Order: sequence, then C-alpha cells, then structure tokens
Amino acid sequence: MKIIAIANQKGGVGKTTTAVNLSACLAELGKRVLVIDLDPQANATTALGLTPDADVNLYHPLVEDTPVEEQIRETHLENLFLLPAALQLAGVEVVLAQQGNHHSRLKEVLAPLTELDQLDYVIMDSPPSLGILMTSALATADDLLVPVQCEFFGIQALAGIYQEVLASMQEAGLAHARLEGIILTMYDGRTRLARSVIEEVRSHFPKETYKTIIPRTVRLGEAPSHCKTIIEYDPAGVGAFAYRALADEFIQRRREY
Amino acid sequence: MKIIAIANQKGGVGKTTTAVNLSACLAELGKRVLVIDLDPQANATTALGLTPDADVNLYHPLVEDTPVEEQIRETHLENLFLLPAALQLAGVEVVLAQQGNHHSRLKEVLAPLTELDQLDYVIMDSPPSLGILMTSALATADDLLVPVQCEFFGIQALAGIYQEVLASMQEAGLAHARLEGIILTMYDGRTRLARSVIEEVRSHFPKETYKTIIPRTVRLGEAPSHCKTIIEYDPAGVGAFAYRALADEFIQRRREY
Ligand SMILES: Nc1ncnc2c1ncn2[C@@H]1O[C@H](COP(=O)(O)OP(=O)(O)OP(=O)(O)O)[C@@H](O)[C@H]1O
Ligand SMILES: Nc1ncnc2c1ncn2[C@@H]1O[C@H](COP(=O)(O)OP(=O)(O)OP(=O)(O)O)[C@@H](O)[C@H]1O
Ligand SMILES: [Mg+2]
Ligand SMILES: [Mg+2]
Repeated sequence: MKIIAIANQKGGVGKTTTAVNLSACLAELGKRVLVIDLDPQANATTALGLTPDADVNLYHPLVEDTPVEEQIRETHLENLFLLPAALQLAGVEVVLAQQGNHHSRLKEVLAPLTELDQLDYVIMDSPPSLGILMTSALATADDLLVPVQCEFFGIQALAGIYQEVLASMQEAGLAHARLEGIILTMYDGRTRLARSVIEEVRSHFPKETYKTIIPRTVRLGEAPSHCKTIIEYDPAGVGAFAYRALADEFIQRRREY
Repeated sequence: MKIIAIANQKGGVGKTTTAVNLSACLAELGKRVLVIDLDPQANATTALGLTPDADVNLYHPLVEDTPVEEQIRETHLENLFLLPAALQLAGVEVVLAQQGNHHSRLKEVLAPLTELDQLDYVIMDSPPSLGILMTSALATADDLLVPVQCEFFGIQALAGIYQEVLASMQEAGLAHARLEGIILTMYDGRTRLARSVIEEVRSHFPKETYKTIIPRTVRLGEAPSHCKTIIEYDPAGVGAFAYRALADEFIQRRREY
C-alpha cells in the first residue's frame, strides 16, 4: 500500500480535480483506492457525491482517538473509497498546534490502514495552505504529487513546496516523502505563458514531470456539479482521456522502480 | 481610512489579482492605498515587483512587536504602498495559536496606521485557508470583499466564508466586518456553468454582488510575470477595463452610504 499526498500550497491548481479523477481512473483499472479528504472545505467529498458531515471526518481520529476505519465510506464507484472531510476539520490545526507532536499524529492515526482491505493506494487531497493539515500530509506520505497550474505563480509555488517546505521537513527528519511527480494542469495551448511554464518546469525537473498534461476543459469544472467523476460525466472527452492517460503513466512509473 | 479584507478560503479565485489591480486602479484615481500581503506565498508582493524578504513582513510586528510602519514599502505606482509578505509569515499561525489573543493581535498591530499618511484604504490580500492569518483579516476589517470564481465550488466557498466563518465570528463578537461586496471573477461567457453560478450568487445576494464582472483573460495571468499591474501591462484590454470599472463601482457604492 502506497500513501500519496497530492499537495501544493497554491490555491486552485487542480489538487482536488486530480485527487478525484486520478483515483477514479485507478479504480477503473482495478486498483483499490482510498481518497482521504484533508481539506476542511471538503471539495473532494462533494465531488464524490457525499455530503460533508461533522461526525464523519478525520477530526475524530486525530483529536478524539476514535478508530480511523469508522470514518471510511464507499463511493458509487467500485474499488473507490473516501474518508470525507468537513468544516470541523479546520479545528484540528489549532488543537494540534498546542500539542508537541503535530507532524506525526496523522501518521499514527493512519497506521491501521496498512492492515485493512488490501488497499493499493491512499491518495490524500491537501488544502491550499502551509498549515498543519498540509504539512502532516507531507510527513505521512511515501510519495508527493504536485499539480502545477500553467500560470506565472505556478513556478514559484513549485519552488516553495519542494525547495522550502519538503526540503526543510526532510532535513529535520519529519518527512521521507519523495517528489514522485509533477503534473501540469489547466493547460491552455493558446497562451505563450502556459507553454513557457511547461518548458521551465520540464527543464528543472525532467524526470519528475509527468508526460501527460491535463488540458483546461469546461467538462472538468462541470463534473463535480453533477457529483460525477470525469469518466462518468464525459467519458469520451479530453478530460477523461487525459486522466486515464495520467493513471496509466502513474502505474507505469511504479513498475519501473 | 477603511480597512478592507479580500478573502475567500477557496484557492485560486482571484483574491490576489483583485487586491493588486483594484488597488492600482484606486491609486490611479488619486486614492492613497496600502496593500497588506497576508499570504506567506507572497503572490501580491511579487505581482507588485518586490522580492519577498524575511526581514520585511508582518511576522515582526505580530510576533516581535516591531513598529508596523517600518514594514511599509513604496511601489512603482504613485499612491500605492505595500506591506510585503514572505514565507516566514507562515510561522505566525503556530505562534499565535499558542497565545490566547490571536484574533485581536493583527488589529492591535495595525492600529497606528490610522494616524499615518492619510491612507484612504488598507486592502488586505488573504491566504486561501481557514487559519489564523485569514480569520485575523476578518476580525480586523471594516469591510469584506469576496471574489467568487464562476465555477461549481465557488458557491460552496461563498456560503462557507459568509454563513459559517464570518457569521460565527460576528456572533462571538470577534468580527464586525460586513460583507460589503461579492466580485464575480474569471467569467468565461461560453460556459453555461459560469452563467448559472452568476445567477445563483445574484439571486441570493442582490445588493452585495457587484455589477462589474471580471472576465477570464490571459493578460491578467501574464501581468504579474512582468511585475506589472494590468493598467500598466495592457491598459486598453478587457482586464484593465474591468478593474477600472470595479474601482469606479467600489467608490460609487461608498458614496451611497
Ligand atoms: N483542467 C481543468 N479544466 C477546467 N477547469 C478545471 C480543471 N481542473 C480544475 N478545474 C476547476 O478549477 C477549479 C480549481 O480546481 P481544484 O478545486 O481542483 O483546485 P485545488 O488545487 O484543489 O483548489 P484548492 O486550492 O482550493 O483546494 C475548480 O472549480 C475545478 O473544477
Ligand atoms: N480574470 C482572470 N483571467 C485569467 N487569469 C486570471 C484571472 N484572474 C486571476 N487569474 C490567474 O489565475 C490564477 C489564480 O488567481 P489568483 O492568484 O489571483 O487567485 P487567489 O485567490 O489569490 O489564489 P490563492 O488562493 O492561491 O491565493 C493566477 O495565476 C492568476 O494570474
Ligand atoms: Mg482542493
Ligand atoms: Mg492569492
């Protein structure tokens, strides 16, 4: 079982869209995937058709020591499970900040998952912040996947998460996650800015940057409003094609270790 | 002097783009504006042509009690000033969480500004989170401006910040900010989703929703990569037109009190 954090402190770069649709495509290929929604805004939870519920989210295991297994829900897709989030999860940050162990707490709480249900992947959708929920995801993950939007601030954000946040956590022995992949998102081929962002990311990170690029397409924004993943909402469209290609590449890269 | 928070916990909805370009247009009209960058990612700082600097940001006043006036910098635009951010600002959240007074601390630190330099507006660019920096902005502001992206998650985000976060802070006497305005951003007229988001926001908030809508335009994404505001980068384009109209509407609404 691999634990993967999808993280980028910059907002609106496609973390949730990637967490939901990559997981759906992996489940379609027969992998058993648990999506953990670590964002109190619970976008991944609503995108997968569940209603955020104050009684069903990681606040209870993290703060009240309830068993993590009780928080897991099925989704309408076979092989795809969800640990939902809710606004209450925001309270975790202040509580854990006042305890000493905030980085290792999430890891402790998720430890029982390795025994459960033969999960292939646990995919964590992180919030757009540098707070404790996000840094806990980095501290817990085996692999880090960073979606990078093809916009000017995208490069700075990548440098921030990789060279500043992850590097200093690794130095302090708080994280062992490796930067497994960078996924270029919301690519709009008509803009020179998008192409220059792609060139710059690929030149600095030739191995980490996935070949698959996620194009900007209205359908990816519409799918969650119907509580559907892209492969259910628009299975023949460019968004579904791209996320299926991403899932294939994700699996292929793991075979090559 | 009015203190305005530009806030929305959802990522990538145009907070920074609005903070920078609305402020530039107000300065162009002769208003004296201070932009306060409250986001450790410092996007507003780089967009205004300054380099994030660990020695020049609100960490020092908030945590070390240094005078706030020492943190203020000129920009290359007349009438437009900046209190920059830097990654160091992220450390404020853990420090303030461990003290009792985290909501009122920013207000104390900014109090001297009312005496300074006859500022007309202080405009705070907030981070995409529900953490202490963002809630401090709500606790300090006279007015709250919420940019809402014309996407599905935009409606949930608006409900979140207004009905959950601001309402509970007001109930607890922690905030007196009123929801002065909702600004619809990144409007892509070709999508039915965008039009339905606009309709829904306007039907629930007829008075608060600004008439001006900010269209999606590549130039607004490119301007910060040249360290320019939209009125310098593309003064005749739709982005400049929209933000100038927004500034006019902003001033007009204040005359009508
Ligand atoms: N390739 C795409 N084409 C068009 N719209 C997209 C695409 N990817 C994501 N979106 C839309 O853009 C918005 C931001 O994407 P998303 O919510 O996945 O980003 P995020 O990084 O999770 O944001 P946050 O930082 O707030 O958690 C959403 O409304 C989403 O539906
Ligand atoms: N109207 C627009 N048209 C095209 N691109 C835009 C527009 N407004 C903003 N952008 C771009 O979209 C991205 C997100 O915008 P911005 O950074 O202003 O949002 P934000 O809410 O401040 O994000 P964060 O939550 O990360 O602070 C940026 O790359 C920005 O340049
Ligand atoms: Mg998200
Ligand atoms: Mg911003």
